[in-house]
Amino acid sequence: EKVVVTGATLNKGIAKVAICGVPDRPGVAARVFGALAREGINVRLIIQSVGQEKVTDISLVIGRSFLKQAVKILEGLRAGLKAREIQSDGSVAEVSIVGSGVAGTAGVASRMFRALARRRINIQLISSSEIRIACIVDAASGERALRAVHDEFQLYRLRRRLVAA
Amino acid sequence: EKVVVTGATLNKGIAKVAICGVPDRPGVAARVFGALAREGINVRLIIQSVGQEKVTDISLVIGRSFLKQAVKILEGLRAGLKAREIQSDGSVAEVSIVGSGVAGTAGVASRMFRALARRRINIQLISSSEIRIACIVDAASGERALRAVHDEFQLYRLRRRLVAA
Ligand SMILES: C[C@@H](O)[C@H](N)C(=O)O
Ligand SMILES: C[C@@H](O)[C@H](N)C(=O)O
Repeated sequence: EKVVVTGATLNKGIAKVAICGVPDRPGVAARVFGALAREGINVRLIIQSVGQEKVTDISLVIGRSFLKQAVKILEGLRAGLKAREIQSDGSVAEVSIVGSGVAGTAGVASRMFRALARRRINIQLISSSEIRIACIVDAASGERALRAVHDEFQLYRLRRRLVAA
Repeated sequence: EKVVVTGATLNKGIAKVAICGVPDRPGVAARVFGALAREGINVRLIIQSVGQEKVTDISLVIGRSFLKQAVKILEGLRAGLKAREIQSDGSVAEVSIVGSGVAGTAGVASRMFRALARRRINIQLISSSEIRIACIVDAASGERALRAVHDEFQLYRLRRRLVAA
């Protein structure tokens, strides 16, 4: 692979929240984020995967300090949007690898996922782009997950470990 | 908002594919991407949102030319993973806005989503990071979606329109 993974990060100061079972039609995402924007919620990742039969979920990774507020906002929207439920979990961490072209070939992604799988660390959310693959895991596995990707991509010698809290 | 949206892009040379109803436990993502990697599938976005009752979906945005091959690989995995189904759609486009900190506040995201909603363009997938918010829409709406975000963020004068096929 011509891809070079140049670093890995661990962020424990986050929470996962999702509004599940929303109608998959125009205007829904606008309404959800309009409500979050009005209250200044800090959003790190927005993730919407395929839905089923015109219904889908929208997941967010936010700063941990915003969790209670975000859940309140989403619960307030739930009835009006006919959403099935709000999910939330403050006990999560984000482990990412960064590098030019990381998501371009499936190879780098498969190595990251395998490194986590070998340590029995479950991947709860995935969000990737050209330059970064982010996995959300449970908070207790955060450090182990960071070491796993450091080992897999031999990052120790680069001294690129960044831990944010 | 201190966020500045500096550009927007439209990419029509893509396809959406997903393996749905996979067990949400360690090793599943590794297996899916291991199989895709062995065949050199070019992956642009990996999206996994929250699941339900230990089952979830993994969505991918890939280069259009890889669609048939990717579906074949995923169908080959389906029984072994006890996945419910494979979804795919070659008639999609990716519209993105880029800028430093775009996903940081919900405000920029809500403006992008509202711009698409006003034109009745459905958002099929969302993947965002610090510097980019990508929405997958149907291919026929691609140009209109690009214009929508250009108008919303007043990008014309920057002449930042990039269209890839
Ligand atoms: C679910 C949500 O993204 C919806 N499809 C919309 O366009 O707003
Ligand atoms: C669904 C998939 O991501 C699974 N949770 C895994 O860890 O591999």
